[in-house]
Amino acid sequence: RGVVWTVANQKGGVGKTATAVNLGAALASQGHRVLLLDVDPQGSATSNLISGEPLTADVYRVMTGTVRLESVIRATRVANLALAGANEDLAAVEVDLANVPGREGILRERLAAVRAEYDYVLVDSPPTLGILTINSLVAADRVVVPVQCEYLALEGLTRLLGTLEKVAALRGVATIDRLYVLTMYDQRNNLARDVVREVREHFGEDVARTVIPRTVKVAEAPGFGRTVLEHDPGGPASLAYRVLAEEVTNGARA
Amino acid sequence: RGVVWTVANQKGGVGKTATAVNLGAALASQGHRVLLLDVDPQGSATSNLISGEPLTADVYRVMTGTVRLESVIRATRVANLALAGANEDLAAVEVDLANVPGREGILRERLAAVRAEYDYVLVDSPPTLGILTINSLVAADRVVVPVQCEYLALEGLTRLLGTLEKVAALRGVATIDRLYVLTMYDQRNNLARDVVREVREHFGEDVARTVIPRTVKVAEAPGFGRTVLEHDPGGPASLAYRVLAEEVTNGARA
Ligand SMILES: Nc1ncnc2c1ncn2[C@@H]1O[C@H](COP(=O)(O)OP(=O)(O)OP(=O)(O)O)[C@@H](O)[C@H]1O
Ligand SMILES: Nc1ncnc2c1ncn2[C@@H]1O[C@H](COP(=O)(O)OP(=O)(O)OP(=O)(O)O)[C@@H](O)[C@H]1O
Ligand SMILES: [Mg+2]
Ligand SMILES: [Mg+2]
Repeated sequence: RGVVWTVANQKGGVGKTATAVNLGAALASQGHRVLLLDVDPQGSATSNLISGEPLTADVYRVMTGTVRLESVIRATRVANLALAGANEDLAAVEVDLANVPGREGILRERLAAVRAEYDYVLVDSPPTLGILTINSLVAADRVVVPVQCEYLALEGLTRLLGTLEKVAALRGVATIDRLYVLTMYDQRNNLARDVVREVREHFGEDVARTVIPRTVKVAEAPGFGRTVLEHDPGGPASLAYRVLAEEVTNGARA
Repeated sequence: RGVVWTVANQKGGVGKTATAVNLGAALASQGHRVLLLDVDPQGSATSNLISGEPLTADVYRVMTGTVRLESVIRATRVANLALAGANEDLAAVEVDLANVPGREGILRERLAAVRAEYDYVLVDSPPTLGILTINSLVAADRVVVPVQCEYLALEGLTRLLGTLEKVAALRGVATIDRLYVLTMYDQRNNLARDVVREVREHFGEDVARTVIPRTVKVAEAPGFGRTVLEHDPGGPASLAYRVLAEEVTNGARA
């Protein structure tokens, strides 16, 4: 109960938001109570789930201590899936918290009471290694790292891994639990197969067996204001996210 | 002479770096003297052009006033293409300059003397709208906006356009000149065609005629330490970037 999974990778466009939203939706469809916590000032996860509505209560005010996390959590149209939304105000946190001692642990602290009400908390982070992502990592029980099946996939990982070591030191633990999820796999290109092989060779058991295929349905879904499970329920990406949800909850990776 | 083009879009993974590097290489191959200025702490443009070598002199020290821009510019193996490189130190600028008056205009000022030595300065910016991107936008004569042919393509543009208005106000001009470049066009999917049509309907003359196709060669090239013009000289992406270079230099858009 109250397991926090942070979806992180400082590289842009690798499928963090697609994974946070669709894995969250898959877990919710399997009966788990899920909180999706959007920590990206660009709020793509937020607009996926409450598109078109203005956001009146958001994570920025929680980070700066103005309101409690509970008061910004709202239900979504997806059963079992709640949302704490983000908007561009959150960008100000970088500067607002610039010299505050203990600023890396604020999100963890704000989550402490709330997390017990959920089976899983999925945190969507921005494509940076700044204070927002650090907060998301410090708050995590496990870090889910989407790895896009492109040649540069492994490059940025070194830096992320270095950051995870610093987070482990901050938390006083030996290592941060992690799961790599290969995303946007395009079987038409050899590059994708090479990346899958290379990532599995490097990270072995830490790599999800399930690979998320590249399909236009995932890219389209937000434009329709839906998750891919709503937009294309029988399709390969929905299937993959459901299978991933079973894989991550069924013990080998509990 | 000394025209500054900033490649910007706060959305991750839309082809900013691919465009800065490959359009820069195409312009250089056509005889123009090009400076590529990397303002992204993740330094992908930098590692594209000097992969494997440590970066001893970088843009961070220029931004904080420690060294002059000239001293961090170096030749690359590509004729006519020089580089001012970035590394993760640059991330500290957000905090270092947090309350410095006039912090939005630092890059423009640092470029003032140097730009005259080049025909074009291409600035690669990070996937954020923070102080680094603001500096890049304030320094620009024109903003090149890569738009990935995906449904969410238009969503983030509203925020970028709002930022361009603020930059115009800061600079005391009516509007900031801009060019949208459609990237990663995949003819196998209808989504891409819809996005192209929608972007042209919205932005008309500000959209490049040339569209950059999605090809694995562009994604592979950095892994080989090359630009796509070196990696796949006869291929459709190299051709498209060369044609784009001619389009942007031949007058209709001068
Ligand atoms: N499996 C997939 N198939 C096709 N398109 C996908 C897939 N996963 C993600 N995309 C699309 O790729 C783009 C980037 O994905 P996404 O926004 O999830 O990445 P991100 O890592 O959160 O990006 P950012 O760094 O900007 O936050 C989006 O347009 C998304 O819809
Ligand atoms: N035309 C293309 N065809 C295929 N892959 C491409 C193309 N353009 C870019 N890519 C690949 O897509 C990924 C993202 O591209 P790129 O790094 O240029 O985007 P970016 O906007 O600079 O990302 P970031 O926001 O992280 O800086 C890279 O792996 C790149 O090689
Ligand atoms: Mg995202
Ligand atoms: Mg880039």
